[in-house]
Amino acid sequence: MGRVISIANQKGGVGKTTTAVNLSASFAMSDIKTLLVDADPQGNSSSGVGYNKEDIQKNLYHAIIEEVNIREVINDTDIPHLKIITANTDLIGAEIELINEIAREKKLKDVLQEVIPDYDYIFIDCPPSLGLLTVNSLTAAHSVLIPLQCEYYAMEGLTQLLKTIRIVKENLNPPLQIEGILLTMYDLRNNLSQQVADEVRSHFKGKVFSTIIPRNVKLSEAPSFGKPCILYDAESRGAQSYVELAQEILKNGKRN
Amino acid sequence: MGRVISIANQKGGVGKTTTAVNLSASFAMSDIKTLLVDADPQGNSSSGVGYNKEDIQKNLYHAIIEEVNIREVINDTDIPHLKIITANTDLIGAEIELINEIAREKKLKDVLQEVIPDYDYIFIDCPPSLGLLTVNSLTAAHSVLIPLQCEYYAMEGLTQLLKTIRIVKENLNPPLQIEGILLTMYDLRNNLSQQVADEVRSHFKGKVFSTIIPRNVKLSEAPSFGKPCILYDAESRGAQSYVELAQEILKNGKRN
Ligand SMILES: Nc1ncnc2c1ncn2[C@@H]1O[C@H](COP(=O)(O)OP(=O)(O)OP(=O)(O)O)[C@@H](O)[C@H]1O
Ligand SMILES: Nc1ncnc2c1ncn2[C@@H]1O[C@H](COP(=O)(O)OP(=O)(O)OP(=O)(O)O)[C@@H](O)[C@H]1O
Ligand SMILES: [Mg+2]
Ligand SMILES: [Mg+2]
Repeated sequence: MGRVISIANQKGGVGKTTTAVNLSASFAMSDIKTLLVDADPQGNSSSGVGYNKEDIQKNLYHAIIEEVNIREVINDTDIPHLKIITANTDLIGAEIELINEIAREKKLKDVLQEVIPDYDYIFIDCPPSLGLLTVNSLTAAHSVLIPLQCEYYAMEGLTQLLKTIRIVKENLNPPLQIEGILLTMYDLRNNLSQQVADEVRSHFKGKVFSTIIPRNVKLSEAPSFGKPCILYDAESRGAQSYVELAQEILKNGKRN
Repeated sequence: MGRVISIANQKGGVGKTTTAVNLSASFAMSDIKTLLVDADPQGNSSSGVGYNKEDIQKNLYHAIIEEVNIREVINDTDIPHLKIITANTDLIGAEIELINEIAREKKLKDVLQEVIPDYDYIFIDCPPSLGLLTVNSLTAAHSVLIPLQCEYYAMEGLTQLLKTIRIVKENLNPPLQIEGILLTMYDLRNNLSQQVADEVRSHFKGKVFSTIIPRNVKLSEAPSFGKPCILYDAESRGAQSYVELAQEILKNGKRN
């Protein structure tokens, strides 16, 4: 039965898309059936696996607003066990159109129900906001993975995010858990990364992944080739750190 | 007569707040009367000049929704000629409450009118979205400054942003100009920065500032002390690049 993990943080540029693309690719490369859902109108996860804006026909917007069958919006990627539901700027319309709908927070959950049994893991990439698309993603998820850039401003936003997660858990999705807080863009060269890491580990004991994602240029080069880093440069520290994270999540999954 | 410049880009983490705080500080340090408006519910510009979430009383939310007089929400900073209108998560409510208001896109413009003559420059820090807060900021502005991180995903979002700017210009704010595209977090160590810079300069001839903001750790350390970088480490390349940008904007202003 597929485990749905939402990748969320309203702070911008913390590595949500980079985590969604590379973590789902790492799972799929170990023959685990994986679905990546791009719920961000920027469509970066879609281009991160090779779908340019012009190539995208039916996407998440059509499944949640125009009630096109979810199976019609699932596409292949370069990796056999990785499928994607793409997004583009059509999705901006979804937030507006959902505003006055009944049970507007459950639209994504309802739509995904049918295909959850087809996958082992489903990852949802969220936009940098706590609006309806992110709330839909948190309502559809079993757990939420929080990428946290090792910088001061990113730490500031954590309290607000955890508050929103608690509200969703209490009102919309009681089983929602925190999969973990992931330290990203960790830079060995500066003290700030270490300070943030120490502070987050002491505040959120037990919730921080032991895997840390280093700042690694290969991770930022790969998207320009439309490939997850494991296909672009599998030996790089960037690609390897996401393989390590996949193993850690699988191990934690066995414990639950 | 104050020139209002909106700092906008829906892509997250590209340096909007870092530019808003450090550019406005650079103007104020040269005795130019400057107002920084934090229009992002994350409130990063506010903490970037020393206002923590708990310290914030009346803020932008109160001026645009509760019709508190704008002068009551203007605060001092460590720099004499720099004032700030702060923000916190109250502002999340503003986007929802404005949805059904008449002339909802002009609220910020109407509110700022009274104080524009008191300042030479007014900078507005936007959230990472193209929602009502950003549209309000673009409607209130004479021009828009677009921070662009030298990375692939950031380049992807530029077309959508320019489209939104054109729609605002045609329907809400005809005199709106582009102040310029600012290349940020430029990293001499990797080719990606150079590739992005070359591509942007060839696509948007004449619109890209000659000043480039380098990746510089002092810029990311300064916010944890609640200080603009010019007060934290004035000699750093980070602080100096924003002083250079201020001079370039002033020079361009004389030409217009
Ligand atoms: N570990 C890393 N090392 C180097 N670069 C990285 C790393 N993680 C992400 N990046 C780069 O940093 C930028 C921001 O990352 P990304 O776009 O994944 O963040 P995001 O949280 O999805 O942003 P948004 O808030 O806009 O959705 C991208 O250009 C990406 O390529
Ligand atoms: N030139 C730079 N060199 C080093 N670090 C930088 C630079 N510019 C910004 N940063 C850091 O990168 C992170 C993202 O920058 P910032 O928060 O200013 O972007 P933003 O566009 O305002 O983000 P958001 O989309 O969340 O509002 C911050 O932690 C900031 O301190
Ligand atoms: Mg993203
Ligand atoms: Mg910001």
